Amino acid sequence: MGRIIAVTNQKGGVAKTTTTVNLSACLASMGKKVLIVDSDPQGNATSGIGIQKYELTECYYDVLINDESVDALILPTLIPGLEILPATLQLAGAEVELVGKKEREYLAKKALLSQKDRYDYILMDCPPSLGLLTINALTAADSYLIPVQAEYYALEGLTLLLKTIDSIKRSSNPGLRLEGVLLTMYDRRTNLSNQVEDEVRAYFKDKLYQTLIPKNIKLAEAPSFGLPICLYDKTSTGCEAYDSLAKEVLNHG
Amino acid sequence: MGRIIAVTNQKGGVAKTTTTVNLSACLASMGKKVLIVDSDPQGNATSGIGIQKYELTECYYDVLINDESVDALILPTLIPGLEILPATLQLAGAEVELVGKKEREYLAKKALLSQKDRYDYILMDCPPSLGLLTINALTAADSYLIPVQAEYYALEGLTLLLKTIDSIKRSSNPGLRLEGVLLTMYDRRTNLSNQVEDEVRAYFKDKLYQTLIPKNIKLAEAPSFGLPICLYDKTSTGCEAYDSLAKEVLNHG
Ligand SMILES: Nc1ncnc2c1ncn2[C@@H]1O[C@H](COP(=O)(O)OP(=O)(O)OP(=O)(O)O)[C@@H](O)[C@H]1O
Ligand SMILES: Nc1ncnc2c1ncn2[C@@H]1O[C@H](COP(=O)(O)OP(=O)(O)OP(=O)(O)O)[C@@H](O)[C@H]1O
Ligand SMILES: [Mg+2]
Ligand SMILES: [Mg+2]
Repeated sequence: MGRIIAVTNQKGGVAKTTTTVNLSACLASMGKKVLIVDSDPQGNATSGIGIQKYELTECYYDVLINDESVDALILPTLIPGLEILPATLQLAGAEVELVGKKEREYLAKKALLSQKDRYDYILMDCPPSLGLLTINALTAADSYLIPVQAEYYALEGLTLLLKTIDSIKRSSNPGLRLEGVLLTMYDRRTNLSNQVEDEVRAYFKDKLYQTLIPKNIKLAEAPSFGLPICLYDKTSTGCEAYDSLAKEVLNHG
Repeated sequence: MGRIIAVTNQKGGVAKTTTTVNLSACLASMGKKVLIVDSDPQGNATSGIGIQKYELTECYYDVLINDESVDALILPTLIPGLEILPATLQLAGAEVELVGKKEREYLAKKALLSQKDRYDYILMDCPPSLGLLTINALTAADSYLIPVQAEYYALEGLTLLLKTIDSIKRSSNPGLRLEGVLLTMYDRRTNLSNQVEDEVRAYFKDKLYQTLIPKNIKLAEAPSFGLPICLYDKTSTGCEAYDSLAKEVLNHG
């Protein structure tokens, strides 16, 4: 039975998409069957994995709003074992359109339930907000993974995120648990990164992954070629870090 | 008569808050009277300018939802001439609560109208989404300023942003115009930054500010001390860049 992991943090630019795309690709290259669900209207995970978004006529939006079946919309990627349920600009309309739907928080959960026996991991890339797209992902998920950029503003956002997760646990998903916290864009040379690491480790303890994702320009270049880091530059520190993260996720079982 | 500028981009982590705080501080130190409106529930601009959020009982939320007067909630900052209408976690409830209110897009505009003759500039820091908090800011604004991180994913987001702005112009704010586009976290040494600059300049032409904000660790350190860059490190490249931006904004009159 596969595990649904929501990759979430309403703080913007903390590497949610970069983590979703590269962790998924590494898990797939280790022989796992993985599905990415791009639930961010920006569709960065969709283009980051090499899909031409502008040619798509349907996407995750249709699963949520038009009751389309997930099977019909899943696309293959360049990596064997890795598939994606894409997002297009259409998804931007979903935040508002979901407000009026019955059982609006449970739509993703219902749609993805049937996929759990086809994949080992289903990673949902969330937008930088705590609206209904993120609430749908957190309700569908078995666990959540929080990327935290090693900078001051990213620390501040954690309070709001944890409050929201607590209210999801009390309402639509009592079984939701923390998969792990990941420090991203970490630069050992700066005090700032070290200070943020100390604070995050003190709070999350062994839930903070041993793997720290370093700042690495290759990770920022890869999306412009539509490639995950393991296809763009296998020798980079970014690739090594996401490989090591994938091993930690596998070990957490 | 003061000008309301919405600092917006639904792409996360592109330096909306860093630009709002530092541009405001530089304009104030050039003798202008400036108000920051923190319309992001994360409240990064509020803490970035040195306000202890957790001690506040009311904020911008109360202006929108409880019809509180702006005058009563404005706070001074360490910089003469610079004040702030703060945000706290309470504001997170506004996105949903606004949905049911009459004239929900116009609440910020109504509240801030009376402030336009007290300030030369009112800068609104927007959250990384296109929900009702951003729509309120774009409806209240005379113009909008778009920070664009010099990276691939940030380019992708511009299509969605410009579509949303067009629909605001057709509905709630026909007079809305582009203040300017600002390249942030620019690193001259990388191809990526240069490629993004070429694409953005080709599209926005003279609306792209001459000033490019360089990657500068001092800009990321300053918020942890609650200081704008001009108080944290006046000699830094980050401070020089925001000074130069302030001069460009003043010249655009
Ligand atoms: N370790 C890293 N080193 C260098 N650049 C990185 C790293 N991780 C991510 N980036 C870059 O930083 C930017 C932000 O990352 P990304 O878009 O993945 O964050 P996000 O949290 O998904 O953003 P959003 O909140 O908009 O969804 C991107 O341009 C990405 O390429
Ligand atoms: N020129 C720069 N050089 C180095 N770091 C920067 C620069 N500009 C911003 N930062 C840092 O990058 C991170 C993102 O910036 P910031 O939080 O201002 O972006 P934002 O667009 O307001 O994010 P959000 O989408 O979450 O509101 C912050 O940690 C900030 O301190
Ligand atoms: Mg993203
Ligand atoms: Mg911000």
